[in-house]
Amino acid sequence: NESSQLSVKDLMIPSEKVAHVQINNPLEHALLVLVKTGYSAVPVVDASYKLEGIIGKSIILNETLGLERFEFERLSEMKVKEVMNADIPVLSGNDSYIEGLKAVIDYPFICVVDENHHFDGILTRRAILKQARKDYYL
Amino acid sequence: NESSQLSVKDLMIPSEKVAHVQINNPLEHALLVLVKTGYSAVPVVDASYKLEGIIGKSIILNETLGLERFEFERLSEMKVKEVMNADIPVLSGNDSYIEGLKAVIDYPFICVVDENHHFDGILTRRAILKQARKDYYL
Ligand SMILES: Nc1ncnc2c1ncn2[C@@H]1O[C@@H]2COP(=O)(O)O[C@H]3[C@@H](O)[C@H](n4cnc5c(N)ncnc54)O[C@@H]3COP(=O)(O)O[C@H]2[C@H]1O
Ligand SMILES: Nc1ncnc2c1ncn2[C@@H]1O[C@@H]2COP(=O)(O)O[C@H]3[C@@H](O)[C@H](n4cnc5c(N)ncnc54)O[C@@H]3COP(=O)(O)O[C@H]2[C@H]1O
Repeated sequence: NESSQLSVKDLMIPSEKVAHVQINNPLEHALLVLVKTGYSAVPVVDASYKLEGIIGKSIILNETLGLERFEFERLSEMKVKEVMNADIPVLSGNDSYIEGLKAVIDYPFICVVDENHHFDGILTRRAILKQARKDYYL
Repeated sequence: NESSQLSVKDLMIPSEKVAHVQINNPLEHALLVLVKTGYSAVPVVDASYKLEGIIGKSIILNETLGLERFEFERLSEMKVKEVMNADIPVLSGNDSYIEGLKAVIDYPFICVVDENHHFDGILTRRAILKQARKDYYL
């Protein structure tokens, strides 16, 4: 079928179109980027666009959960690199469509990197699902 | 293939396992449910478990976006029903797997309702992707 000819780079959103934050941004800035772009989570990069992890609204809000109330003031005290999820799976642009499908089973998106761990783009569940749908009409 | 035999009710998470909030909850309570369960967004029901909409961290945080800072105090002033997304697609348990696949292309999950619009469960992208993967190994 058509999908077996495709690789991750054919379906990914290229890095220039991916909202992201930097490791040293304060959490308040990261939250503002997330709320303004509307995304739940985005990649984290360093100054040379090497991929460092992922950060999202869930991670940031978890940091504000106090015993009696949300402690939102902590957002200006903490940095992205202190709380981001650095333990993330990655794909290469040359990986196959089916490798991409397997990877997004457990993650809404997967970061794509080159051999130097520089950020190339993201493979989203939506891109995989749109392609999978085509395979049911052959 | 195997998937064409399945319907949405075979793949959905049944309502008893779905975290949800009520239309009259204050936003602060809804946010606490979302942060504690870890989910980005959950269904909203009324007292008789009729489906009313969806609410998520994005919608709630949007309400706190002020001109100069996040206005988190608004969370105790507003209710779920004032901000939830009430314009959502739904599925029936009897809809086919392919109808489910099409529906989750644009939404991380789709609520499943019976003929009286009572909440039966949710169909998630993960459930569809796990099933789609099986079709590539025949
Ligand atoms: N501005 C928009 N326009 C149209 N539809 C929108 C949208 N924002 C979100 N959606 C829809 O909501 C889904 C979940 O978005 P979420 O932000 O939770 O989760 C997103 C977000 O965390 C990340 N993502 C997607 N596109 C991104 C981008 N350009 N930059 C940064 N992160 C992105 O990948 C996740 C999965 O994305 P996916 O497309 O599979 O799934 C998206 C898409 O179907
Ligand atoms: N406690 C957990 N254990 C293991 N993996 C977890 C998890 N929480 C989240 N995930 C993973 O993260 C994905 C996105 O979760 P999210 O909360 O943004 O987005 C979720 C959430 O908004 C909703 N959802 C899923 N299960 C739910 C439940 N039991 N109750 C309420 N809402 C649920 O459906 C969306 C899509 O779920 P999906 O399973 O496709 O995709 C999930 C799943 O792959």
